Amino acid sequence: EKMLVRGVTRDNDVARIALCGVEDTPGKAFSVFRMLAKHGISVDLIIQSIGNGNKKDISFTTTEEDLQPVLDLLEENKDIIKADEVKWTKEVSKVSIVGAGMVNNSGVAATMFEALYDAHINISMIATSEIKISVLVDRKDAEAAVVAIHDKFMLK
Amino acid sequence: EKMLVRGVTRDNDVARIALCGVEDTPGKAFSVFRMLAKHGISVDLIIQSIGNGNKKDISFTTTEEDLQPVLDLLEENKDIIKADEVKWTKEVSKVSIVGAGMVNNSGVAATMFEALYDAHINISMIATSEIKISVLVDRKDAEAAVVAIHDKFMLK
Ligand SMILES: C[C@@H](O)[C@H](N)C(=O)O
Ligand SMILES: C[C@@H](O)[C@H](N)C(=O)O
Repeated sequence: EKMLVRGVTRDNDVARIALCGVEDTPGKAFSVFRMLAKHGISVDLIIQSIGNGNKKDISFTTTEEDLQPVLDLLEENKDIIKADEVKWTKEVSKVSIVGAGMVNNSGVAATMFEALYDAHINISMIATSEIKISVLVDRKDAEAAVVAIHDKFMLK
Repeated sequence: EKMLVRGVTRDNDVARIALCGVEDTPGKAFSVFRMLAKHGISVDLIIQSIGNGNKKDISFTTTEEDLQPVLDLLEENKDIIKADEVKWTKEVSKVSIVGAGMVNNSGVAATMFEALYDAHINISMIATSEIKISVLVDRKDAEAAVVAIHDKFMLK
């Protein structure tokens, strides 16, 4: 079955912020992104997973330049957002595979993750759409990640 | 600033599986998706967020029909995958907004989340790409979610 993966991309200008322990009730996600939008902060990935108990973690990525402004805003607005903890890092890169025929193809994801495993690279976060699988890895591993995935899929 | 949101889509044929407490070391994500690929299981969203301690939660969605096969596979392979817990639900729908100019636009996300908040709909999960913001909501809220978002963005 043909894997229609077209390319691997890497973005080093990434900071990842996680709001840990946000109350899982309507309006919390809105409050976070309204705050960011109001201050002209662009976001790339937004990831919210299963969470724990009646709380969720909302993670998102910005440019490195926006990290400090975001942290300042979160501090100013902490009584609105009420996260238990804010975790953040700049030592992260986004590596993505882009394709057309990847729709619902767990084999493509498995192959991408195998490439990273073979290169001993840990996957910090994952987010997918039909045409793109993105992972966050440590910045120091980003170059090797691209090479490994490129070789695995035998991209020209 | 023009929000180039083109449409709202809804998918009711969704089951969500979460592998909670997977060891955060290289190869774990690979083992999960290799297992699924080997058995011809398609996945739509894959979401892995910040996790807790040295463990991560890996969530993914499949069709409702594939839920039981996936749970059976996870049970058979639990010594390989070693998640602390498997959580799952069928009572979930994926609602997405699709657009062209949404790249990095936190305002678009804020507006989508505002629509859901106004309709008192809780957002269970979030995953984004440049052209798509997807959320999981309770199945019972899916219809209302589409209407609310459609009206908010004044889509024709
Ligand atoms: C945690 C957050 O996503 C919340 N469930 C909301 O709907 O806004
Ligand atoms: C948790 C899982 O993603 C692990 N970090 C891996 O690289 O496979």
